[in-house]
Amino acid sequence: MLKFEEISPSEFFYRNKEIAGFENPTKACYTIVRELVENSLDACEICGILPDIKVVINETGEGDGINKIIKIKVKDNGIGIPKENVPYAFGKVLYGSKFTLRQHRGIFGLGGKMAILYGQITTNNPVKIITSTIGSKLLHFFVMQIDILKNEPNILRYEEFENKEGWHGLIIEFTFLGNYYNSRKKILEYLFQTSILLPYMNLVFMDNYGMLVFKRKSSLLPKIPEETLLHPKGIDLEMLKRLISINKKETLKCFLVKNFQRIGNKIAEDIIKQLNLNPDFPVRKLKDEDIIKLYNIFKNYNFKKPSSKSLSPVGENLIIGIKEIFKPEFIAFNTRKPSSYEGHPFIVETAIAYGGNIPIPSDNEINLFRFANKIPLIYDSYNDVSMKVIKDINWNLYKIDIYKEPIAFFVHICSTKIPYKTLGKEYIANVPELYKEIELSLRKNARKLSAYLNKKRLYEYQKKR
Amino acid sequence: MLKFEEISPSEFFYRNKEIAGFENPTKACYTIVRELVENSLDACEICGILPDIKVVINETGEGDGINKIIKIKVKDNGIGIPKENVPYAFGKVLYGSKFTLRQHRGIFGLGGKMAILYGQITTNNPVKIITSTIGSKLLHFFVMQIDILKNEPNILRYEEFENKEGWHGLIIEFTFLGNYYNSRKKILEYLFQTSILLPYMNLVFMDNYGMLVFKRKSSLLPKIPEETLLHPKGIDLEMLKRLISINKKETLKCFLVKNFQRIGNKIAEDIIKQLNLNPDFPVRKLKDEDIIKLYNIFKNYNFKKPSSKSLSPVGENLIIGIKEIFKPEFIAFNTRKPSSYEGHPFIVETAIAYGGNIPIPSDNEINLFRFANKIPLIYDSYNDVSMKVIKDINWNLYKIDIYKEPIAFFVHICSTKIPYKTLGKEYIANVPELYKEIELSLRKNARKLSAYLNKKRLYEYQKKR
Ligand SMILES: Nc1ncnc2c1ncn2[C@@H]1O[C@H](COP(=O)(O)OP(=O)(O)OP(=O)(O)O)[C@@H](O)[C@H]1O
Ligand SMILES: Nc1ncnc2c1ncn2[C@@H]1O[C@H](COP(=O)(O)OP(=O)(O)OP(=O)(O)O)[C@@H](O)[C@H]1O
Ligand SMILES: [Mg+2]
Ligand SMILES: [Mg+2]
Repeated sequence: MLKFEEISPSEFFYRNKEIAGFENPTKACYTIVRELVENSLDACEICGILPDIKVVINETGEGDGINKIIKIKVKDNGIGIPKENVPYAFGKVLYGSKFTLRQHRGIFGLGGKMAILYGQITTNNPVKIITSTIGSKLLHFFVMQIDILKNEPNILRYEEFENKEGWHGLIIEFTFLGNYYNSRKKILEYLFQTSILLPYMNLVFMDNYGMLVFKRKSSLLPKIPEETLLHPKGIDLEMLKRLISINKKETLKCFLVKNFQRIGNKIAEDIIKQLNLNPDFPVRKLKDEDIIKLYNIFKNYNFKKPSSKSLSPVGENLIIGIKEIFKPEFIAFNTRKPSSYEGHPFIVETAIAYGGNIPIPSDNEINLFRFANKIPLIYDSYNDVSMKVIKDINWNLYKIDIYKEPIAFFVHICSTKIPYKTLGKEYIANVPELYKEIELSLRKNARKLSAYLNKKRLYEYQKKR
Repeated sequence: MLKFEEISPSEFFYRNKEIAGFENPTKACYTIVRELVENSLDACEICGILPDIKVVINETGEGDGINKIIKIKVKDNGIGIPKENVPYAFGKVLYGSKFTLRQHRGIFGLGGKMAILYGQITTNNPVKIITSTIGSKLLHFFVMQIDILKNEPNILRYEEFENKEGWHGLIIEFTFLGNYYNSRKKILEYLFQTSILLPYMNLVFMDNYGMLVFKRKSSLLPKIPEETLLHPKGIDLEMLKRLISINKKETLKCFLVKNFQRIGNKIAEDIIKQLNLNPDFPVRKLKDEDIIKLYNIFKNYNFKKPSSKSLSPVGENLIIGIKEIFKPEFIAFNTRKPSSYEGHPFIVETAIAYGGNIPIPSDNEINLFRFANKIPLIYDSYNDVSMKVIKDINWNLYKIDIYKEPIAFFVHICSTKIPYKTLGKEYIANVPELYKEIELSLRKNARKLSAYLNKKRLYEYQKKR
């Protein structure tokens, strides 16, 4: 007799932690730092606060040889978490505040919990959280663990303190077993690239080797992304049926205008006409075949491109950063207009830089720097959609040998949903709509680089003569 | 005010289906076939039945240009599913019968549901299931969908029929929108490699192009893997605490002997002595510091290697298959003794073949064929742990140029838990214990190949003179 059972989400990710970026003690270190710093950055940007983040990593003497018990503490001046949400925010997997339709680094409701879970299963110590929301008179202090079988928080201690200094933000501290020595280089690379994209961030990093300050260079915060409606192109049937059942009392015209961006009165009426229905048709009476018709109309209708108000592209900061680090002799950059996939708006920005300090890539490698919602992607570039685009392009057309010349590629994608291929956010899946936008953007830059190199070669040829 | 919410596991995977192998309509086709065939193979092997599987893929005329509505039907003669479990087996994500400690292809309790979910969100049609267990007098027929928000089955229709022919097994049928044309090649490659590993399988494959039969070549079924206990080496603290709380009434000695393989009376007493405790010590009285001591003893104790009774290596069939397809002039093969990681036993088997029909790899590629629990891994070899091992080895030591000679590598890993890096089971994570075993196994084969090539070069050199 086979034993059928259901497991909780926390049990699932405990059993399969390699899936979430915890495949070995070196990678675990990196993933933990990444998850905590991204939570802090989201918490500051969501309410327009200039981020002040402190990361302290302390390798204690204990451990099992190569792996040591490491204490990590991350402090930020962000929006904090209200008292009643803290236990679930850090003790319930698939719980969070980022399931909304706007750009943020978090999307899964999992990252912070996985970091804490890994610490719990390797050291048995609880996590400490101190937080206060903006304007709150109280500081909330929690000591807690995750009940992994039940996916419930387990609060060991709670205390309140007077918030005398009017501080707001969050401090998280816990221990875990990891190989910090082997992961340090990639952690610093991650923080360094983050500081290039976010000149308005101030981050102090302390470990056993010393202190690094990624100093704030600008007080200019990008505008805060606003929550938006789905773009109708690419909506699947599940989402359509769900929106219909939520809006049972609406008329068809009202339903279309209120639930999707880029559908105004005229377009709604045009779509309704294609369905052979009336604007006042009660949406709950739509039959399955009408819904499928609507789904197909949405796929093929020529809607205006999505609005960018839910997005926050990286823009100029990327170019400033590239110039500062690589001092290239040439740089081509462009930002695509917003596009969408499965209803999610996205913007692709790419740059190709040439010369200066850019190294000629070593055997068959490509200098590709990838970013998603302002997160630098440091691992697994080979299978990333951007790498696929670069390898599929026939660079002979542009008379560029990408393996033998000092060329660097930069790709940033921002979206209300980044289609990561892995839960550790290592690389982006080969989604056709993204592929197409990255290709168009890179080819535009390739043409400019090609023109520059032609001019340069012509000039050098004439110089010789 | 930020909106905090919890989402269900089905909602989570619906939102992030790229994570589960559904990143585009071509890959979705492949993943769907893979998930259904693996479920059928597990269902036959679990009770020692020679698999008879039929896969029918029918591209209907409808769709949106490149992507067509596809009807898939898979029928097997396996163990079937009892009536009361069917709705959850196909309607509740993170539900299944494979959360046990033995080798099977399934591990997540997700695959079949994701396939059905993808069909549901792209075509809105329900799934049809017909099943009967061994010896059952009834056939059970379900028409159902998944309530994605709630992670609950939604049964639209149920009927019982008399099982006149005493059939047992399962038939699953549903429609989905996909790009079968572009995925067909990889699907056939997957089925072909599966038939090589499993000469006892009979699989009939029908699509719009015709019919293919992967004929049974042998009636010899490998022994059925038995459920086992965790191996103590590498057990984490969560598992240890959980086992202690389940076995509250036991004495310490009883607890150790009953819950872990390779701990007999003598070893238990030795471990208890290292803890400065007595064999009769009630295990529920263990303090946290004792548990951490036990955890550390488990890490460093020289336990006997795990038993292989929960595993089913591929053995001879791999060699027979390689010889049949590639007709190599030389082949080196070895099977490692069982090892373990995080308490899970695993066996690595590798082969290196040379010459015959093996092609010289094209620009910087490597002929690497990977298998995990007898599943051929067709995608994303670049980041797989086996590929990392091959690239890290200095092949000059063996005087082999793996990029310029007709060499093919074969790696099979079987375990009670395969540490996949992705939920689509595309490649295996870089887990140190696995890396080490793969390296030792490949080096052993490399030495044999090196000796053969030296002899061959010497012989050809002498022939010239
Ligand atoms: N430093 C922080 N300041 C304020 N809120 C935070 C902080 N860290 C976590 N949170 C809250 O806890 C929730 C859960 O965080 P967690 O990292 O587990 O998931 P997420 O960030 O929503 O998604 P992801 O898994 O993609 O990181 C967040 O949605 C956020 O509301
Ligand atoms: N063809 C089949 N015959 C018998 N039982 C089946 C069949 N297909 C599915 N099942 C049952 O349904 C359960 C759920 O299947 P599902 O594919 O969703 O998950 P899984 O196979 O357990 O794990 P994975 O996600 O790794 O595939 C299985 O555990 C098995 O008990
Ligand atoms: Mg997060
Ligand atoms: Mg399965």
